[in-house]
Amino acid sequence: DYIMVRAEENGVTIIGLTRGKDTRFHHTEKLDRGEVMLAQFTEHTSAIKIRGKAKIFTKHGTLESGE
Amino acid sequence: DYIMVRAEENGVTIIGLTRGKDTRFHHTEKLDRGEVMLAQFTEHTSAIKIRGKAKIFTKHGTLESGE
Amino acid sequence: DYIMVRAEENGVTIIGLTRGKDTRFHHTEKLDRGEVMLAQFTEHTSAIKIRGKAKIFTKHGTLESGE
Amino acid sequence: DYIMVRAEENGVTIIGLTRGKDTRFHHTEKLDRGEVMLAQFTEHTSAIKIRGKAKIFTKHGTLESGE
Amino acid sequence: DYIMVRAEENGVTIIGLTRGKDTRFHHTEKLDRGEVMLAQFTEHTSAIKIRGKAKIFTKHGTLESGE
Amino acid sequence: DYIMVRAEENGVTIIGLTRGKDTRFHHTEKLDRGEVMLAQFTEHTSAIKIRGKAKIFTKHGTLESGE
Amino acid sequence: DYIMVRAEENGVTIIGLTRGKDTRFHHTEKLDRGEVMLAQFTEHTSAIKIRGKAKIFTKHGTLESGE
Amino acid sequence: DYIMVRAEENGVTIIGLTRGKDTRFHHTEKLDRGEVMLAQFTEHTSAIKIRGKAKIFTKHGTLESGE
Amino acid sequence: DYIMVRAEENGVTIIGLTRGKDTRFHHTEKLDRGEVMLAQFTEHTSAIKIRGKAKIFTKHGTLESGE
Amino acid sequence: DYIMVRAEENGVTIIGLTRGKDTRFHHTEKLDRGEVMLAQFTEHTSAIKIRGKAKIFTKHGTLESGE
Amino acid sequence: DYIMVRAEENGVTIIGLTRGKDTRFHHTEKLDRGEVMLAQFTEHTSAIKIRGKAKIFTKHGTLESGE
Ligand SMILES: N[C@@H](Cc1c[nH]c2ccccc12)C(=O)O
Ligand SMILES: N[C@@H](Cc1c[nH]c2ccccc12)C(=O)O
Ligand SMILES: N[C@@H](Cc1c[nH]c2ccccc12)C(=O)O
Ligand SMILES: N[C@@H](Cc1c[nH]c2ccccc12)C(=O)O
Ligand SMILES: N[C@@H](Cc1c[nH]c2ccccc12)C(=O)O
Ligand SMILES: N[C@@H](Cc1c[nH]c2ccccc12)C(=O)O
Ligand SMILES: N[C@@H](Cc1c[nH]c2ccccc12)C(=O)O
Ligand SMILES: N[C@@H](Cc1c[nH]c2ccccc12)C(=O)O
Ligand SMILES: N[C@@H](Cc1c[nH]c2ccccc12)C(=O)O
Ligand SMILES: N[C@@H](Cc1c[nH]c2ccccc12)C(=O)O
Ligand SMILES: N[C@@H](Cc1c[nH]c2ccccc12)C(=O)O
Repeated sequence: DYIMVRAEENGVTIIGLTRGKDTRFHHTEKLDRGEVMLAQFTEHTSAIKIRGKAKIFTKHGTLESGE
Repeated sequence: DYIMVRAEENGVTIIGLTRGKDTRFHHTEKLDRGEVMLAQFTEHTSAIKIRGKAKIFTKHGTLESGE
Repeated sequence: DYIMVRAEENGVTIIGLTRGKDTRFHHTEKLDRGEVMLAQFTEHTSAIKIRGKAKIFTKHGTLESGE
Repeated sequence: DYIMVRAEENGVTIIGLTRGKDTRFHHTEKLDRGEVMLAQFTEHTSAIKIRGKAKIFTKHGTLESGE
Repeated sequence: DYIMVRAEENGVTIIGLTRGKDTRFHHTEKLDRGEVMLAQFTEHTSAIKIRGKAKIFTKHGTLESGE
Repeated sequence: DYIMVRAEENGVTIIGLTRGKDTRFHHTEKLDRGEVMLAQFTEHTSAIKIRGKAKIFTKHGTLESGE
Repeated sequence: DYIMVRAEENGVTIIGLTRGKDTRFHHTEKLDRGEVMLAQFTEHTSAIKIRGKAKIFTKHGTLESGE
Repeated sequence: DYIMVRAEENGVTIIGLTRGKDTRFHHTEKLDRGEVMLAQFTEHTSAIKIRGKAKIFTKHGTLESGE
Repeated sequence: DYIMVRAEENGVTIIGLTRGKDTRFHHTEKLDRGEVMLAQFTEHTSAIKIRGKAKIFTKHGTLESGE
Repeated sequence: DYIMVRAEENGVTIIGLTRGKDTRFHHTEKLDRGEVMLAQFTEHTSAIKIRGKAKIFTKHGTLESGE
Repeated sequence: DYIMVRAEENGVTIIGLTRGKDTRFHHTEKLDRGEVMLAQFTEHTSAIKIRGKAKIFTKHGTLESGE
């Protein structure tokens, strides 16, 4: 499983949360407007958080984040 | 399997419940309005509880939580 | 496999029944109106019982419980 | 595989029949009107019997039991 | 794989035939009108015979047994 | 994989042919009009022969046997 | 994988060809008009030949053999 | 995976090519008009060649061979 | 996975390229007009090249090669 | 899983991010206008970042990156 | 997984990029106009680059490369 995110503004952040007993941020990737990131769920990432205005494409449909 | 949640107001909480004989809260993630979280069912999370006004995207369809 | 339940009134209960030779209640989760719970079938839960007015989303369709 | 049953009257019973050489009742769950039960086929349950007026949701379609 | 049977009259019988070199009846379950039985193919049951008036739901469609 | 057969006349026979180097009849099940049999392909049955007037439901469609 | 064949005339033959380095006939099953045979590909059968007028149902569609 | 071939003229040939480093003909099956052959890809057959006028049914569609 | 190729002219060639670190031609099969070849990807073939006028059927659709 | 990218301008970059505890760039592939790259998620690549104007084809749909 | 490429002009190149920590070109296959190549992702190839005017068929749709 992977998701695809396109930043609709500068400074969008895609945050990986750790898999396991403990849940904390292990990586934050910054995207500028127009940049695209594709990210999998992995052995180290079992949750992903997205801040800022972005378009998110997943198997459950497409969604806009941000105010 | 993962779900996607977009907070429609500040202070939405996504709660992970433990897998196993015992069922208790192991993590609470707070989302502000517009923030999006994608979360898997995992070795440690076999149930998820959502409080506050949010849009929830799953393989069984899309749903609004909250009053 | 998981199901999704949204409470349509306060005091909805989602009950996990034990897997194995013996069938008894191992956990009861209370939901208030608007709260949503997503719950898997697991090594410890092979049946789920729902009391009170709620909307239930499953792979076999959507259903309203309660009077 | 799991099925979903909503009782349409009080006193609906969902009976688990044992898996193996021998076929007998190992558990009877009583449902009151409006209550919903989701139940898997398991290591101990290879057949399920339903008595009383209920709506049954399965991968083969939806069905009403009872007179 | 499982099938679902609703008895349309009293005295419907669902017969499990043994898996293996030998084919004989290992269990007969009687259903009264309106009762429903869901039954899997199992380690001990590789064929099922149905007598009397019943509605049978399977992955190959729905069928009425009986005269 | 299983098939479903409803006898449309008395004396319909469902014959199991042996799996392996040798192909011979290992079991013949007689059905009377209206009776239904569901039968899997198994470790001992790799071909099935049907004689008499019957309706046969399979994943490749539905078919009438007999003159 | 299995196929289903209904003989449309007497004397239809379904021939099993051996799996392995060598390809020869290991079994010939004769069908009379109206008789139906369902046959799997197996450890011993990797090709099947059909002679005479018959209707053949497979996952790739339905076909009439014979002149 | 298997394919189905119906000869539309006499003398149609279905040729099995060997699996492995070396590619050569290991078997040629002759079909007369109206005869049908179903053939799998196997441990010994990783390519199949068809000469003469025939109808070929595969998961990628149906095709006529021959001039 | 396999593909199906029908030659639309004489002298069509289907070339198998080796799997592994090294990529070279391990087999060239010539087809005359109307001849059909079905070929799998295998332990020894991880790419296939087609020269000349042919119709190619794959899971991604059908295509004509050649000028 | 793989994605397909076609550069719509010169200097499009496709960046592979490392799988594991640590997330950093392990490879940057430059594409000129009209060039196409198909790239898998792999043992070493669990996220991909795309900069510049490009068309991106994935199982979740097609998307244009860039301003 | 494999892709299919038809060259729409002479000198189209299909380049295999190595799987693993290191990403470099391990093979370049030249196609002339009308030639078709089908290529898998493999143990040695985890990315493919295409230069020149070609039609590319994948599970994510069809695409034209080149200016
Ligand atoms: N560490 C948690 C992260 C997580 C996944 N899904 C969740 C849902 C709710 C809260 C936390 C989570 C886990 O692997 O299980
Ligand atoms: N600890 C429980 C959590 C749970 C999952 N599904 C449930 C349904 C009802 C109640 C509790 C649960 C388990 O892993 O099984
Ligand atoms: N303990 C039972 C619970 C159960 C599952 N499905 C059922 C159906 C009917 C009755 C009980 C059950 C089991 O694991 O098998
Ligand atoms: N004990 C039986 C129960 C059963 C399953 N399917 C059936 C069909 C008919 C009669 C009995 C059954 C078994 O596990 O096989
Ligand atoms: N004992 C047989 C029962 C059976 C299954 N499918 C059949 C078809 C025809 C006759 C008998 C059967 C077996 O396991 O194989
Ligand atoms: N004994 C044979 C039975 C069989 C299966 N499919 C067939 C097709 C044709 C002839 C015989 C068969 C086998 O297991 O292979
Ligand atoms: N003995 C051959 C039979 C066969 C299967 N598919 C074929 C196609 C063509 C010729 C022969 C065959 C094999 O197992 O491979
Ligand atoms: N011996 C070859 C046969 C083959 C399969 N697919 C092909 C494509 C082209 C040329 C030869 C082949 C192999 O097993 O790989
Ligand atoms: N030997 C190469 C052949 C190959 C497969 N796909 C390719 C794509 C491009 C270039 C070469 C290839 C390999 O097995 O990986
Ligand atoms: N190293 C990370 C890369 C990654 C994958 N998905 C992510 C989502 C968010 C942030 C980082 C990532 C991992 O393998 O898990
Ligand atoms: N060597 C890299 C090649 C690669 C695959 N997908 C990529 C995406 C971006 C950059 C490089 C790659 C790997 O196997 O992972």
